[in-house]
Amino acid sequence: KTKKIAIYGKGGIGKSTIVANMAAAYSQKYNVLVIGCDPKADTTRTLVGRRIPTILETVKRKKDASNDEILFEGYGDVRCVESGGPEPGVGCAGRGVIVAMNLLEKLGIFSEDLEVVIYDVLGDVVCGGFSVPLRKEFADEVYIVTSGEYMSLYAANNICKGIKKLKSNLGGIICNCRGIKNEVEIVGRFAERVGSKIVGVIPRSELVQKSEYDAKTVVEMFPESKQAEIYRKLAESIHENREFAVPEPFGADEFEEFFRKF
Amino acid sequence: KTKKIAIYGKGGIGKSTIVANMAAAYSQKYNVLVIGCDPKADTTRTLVGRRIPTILETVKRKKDASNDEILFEGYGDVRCVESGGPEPGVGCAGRGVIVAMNLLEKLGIFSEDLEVVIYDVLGDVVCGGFSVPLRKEFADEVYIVTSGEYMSLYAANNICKGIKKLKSNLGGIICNCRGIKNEVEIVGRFAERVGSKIVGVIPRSELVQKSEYDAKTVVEMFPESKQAEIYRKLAESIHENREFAVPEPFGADEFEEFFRKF
Ligand SMILES: Nc1ncnc2c1ncn2[C@@H]1O[C@H](COP(=O)(O)OP(=O)(O)O)[C@@H](O)[C@H]1O
Ligand SMILES: Nc1ncnc2c1ncn2[C@@H]1O[C@H](COP(=O)(O)OP(=O)(O)O)[C@@H](O)[C@H]1O
Ligand code: SF4
Ligand SMILES: [Mg+2]
Ligand SMILES: [Mg+2]
Repeated sequence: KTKKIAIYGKGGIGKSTIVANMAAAYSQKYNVLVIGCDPKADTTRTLVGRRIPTILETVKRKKDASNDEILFEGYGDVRCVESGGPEPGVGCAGRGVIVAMNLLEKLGIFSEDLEVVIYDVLGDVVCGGFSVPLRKEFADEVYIVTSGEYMSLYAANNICKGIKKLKSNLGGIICNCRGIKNEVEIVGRFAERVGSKIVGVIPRSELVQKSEYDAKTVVEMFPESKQAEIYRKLAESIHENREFAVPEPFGADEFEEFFRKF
Repeated sequence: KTKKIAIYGKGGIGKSTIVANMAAAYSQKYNVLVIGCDPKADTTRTLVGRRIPTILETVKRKKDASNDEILFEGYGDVRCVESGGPEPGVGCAGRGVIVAMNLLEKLGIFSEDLEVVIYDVLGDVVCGGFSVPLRKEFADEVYIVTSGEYMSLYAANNICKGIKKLKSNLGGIICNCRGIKNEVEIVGRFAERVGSKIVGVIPRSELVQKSEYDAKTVVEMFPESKQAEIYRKLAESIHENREFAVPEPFGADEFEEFFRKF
């Protein structure tokens, strides 16, 4: 049965880095499809080695886009697509995701032989196209990337509200460390309070910048490193994970209270 | 002639802190209205001393909201309103701004005696309600808050695209420092390349956290401090500013190139 995973989190928190490295790790054993759902359209750059054309810009110039105009193969044969987003100020930023989902279904890209599908989704607002991957037909498990910083946990809490609203399943919280004091403890307590758990802790590492500069993942460029091993372990914990829950988000005042304790 | 200013920037970059402190500074000489347009609805907390009810939640429970149910007076008699936002996953996150603008016009809150109006607007996506303050009838000058970090400049560039699309005017860039290497130089170059300029540089200061903890602005709680003086100077430069331009945003590749140089 295909594992369909959505990765959400505040813009800039580290989703694309984590998604690309997880995909690289999975590629050893499974057929993987990565779907970028962030208007930044850069999830797949470190897998394909360059920025690929987005679905939105492709359908804009030709109504009948074919598979090989939007689907690209990257490291380890990982299949890659980018939804893209409209120009700011021109309609809903999430429109790219909606257009992309329709096209992927129409072109039969969600094919039988896929074993892992990973969505990388902007989480600063959980509305319009950005909430579409939360629907059952797209992803059945959601993981939220956060650090110990107030703003990223605030966004994580908002994403929990979206997950609850759309009756989707939260599989766990990924702590992408930013060097905050007591970071893992704060994120752990947050996870516990929303009825979830930490599924991985990713330390800061300059190998991320080094491999990113060469448009590669850490798993590809530094396979022997501790950081690559951490991404592989994260991919494994998520693949083995069987505990899901509809989250219990913090109310506005409770959230403020939670933070005041730290 | 009323000065109508919109402050945009990536979530968490420091807009509300800057807006509240500018308003506190202006309150000495002018009649000021602050309009929070971020679903976080916390722009006015340090002016009023507590979180105020949002327009969206107020109209939800009673169709005919009156002035004193949505308009609150804060430090220095600054008038405060919060648009609010719907629950994540429930329609457009910017819907609160649209509902708020309609109500403020209907209740005549944009009255003759106002000398400064400041909008504090979420800038992670520039769509739906979040692009409404860019329209001429609301704000005639836009300032973008950014740090030297890639993600905040990426958002700043997106906001420039939105400003250009809606034919609004960029008055300048506010650098809210995060301690990045060569931060002011990076932000200065960015400003220059989009056809604008830096109008203020705000250092990191623990007085921000200290006054925020007491739900006050730095200008109110530490009026003699260097930080308070910096906010007052920023308010003054913005008030005196006569140079505006439709920005020239970076293309996606140019932006990557710009950053690679640093
Ligand atoms: N574990 C890490 N260590 C060091 N840098 C990181 C790490 N994770 C992410 N980064 C950096 O943070 C920035 C944002 O990461 P990215 O994955 O693009 O975020 P998102 O997709 O959430 O917007 C990138 O420049 C990336 O190099
Ligand atoms: N100059 C500064 N020095 C120290 N902390 C700051 C400064 N500006 C903002 N902050 C902190 O950063 C956080 C986000 O600021 P805020 O004004 O709420 O951002 P935004 O309104 O853009 O989301 C707040 O906790 C605030 O205390
Ligand atoms: S639904 Fe969300 S992404 Fe779409 S216009 Fe509204 S705020 Fe923007
Ligand atoms: Mg990304
Ligand atoms: Mg704010």
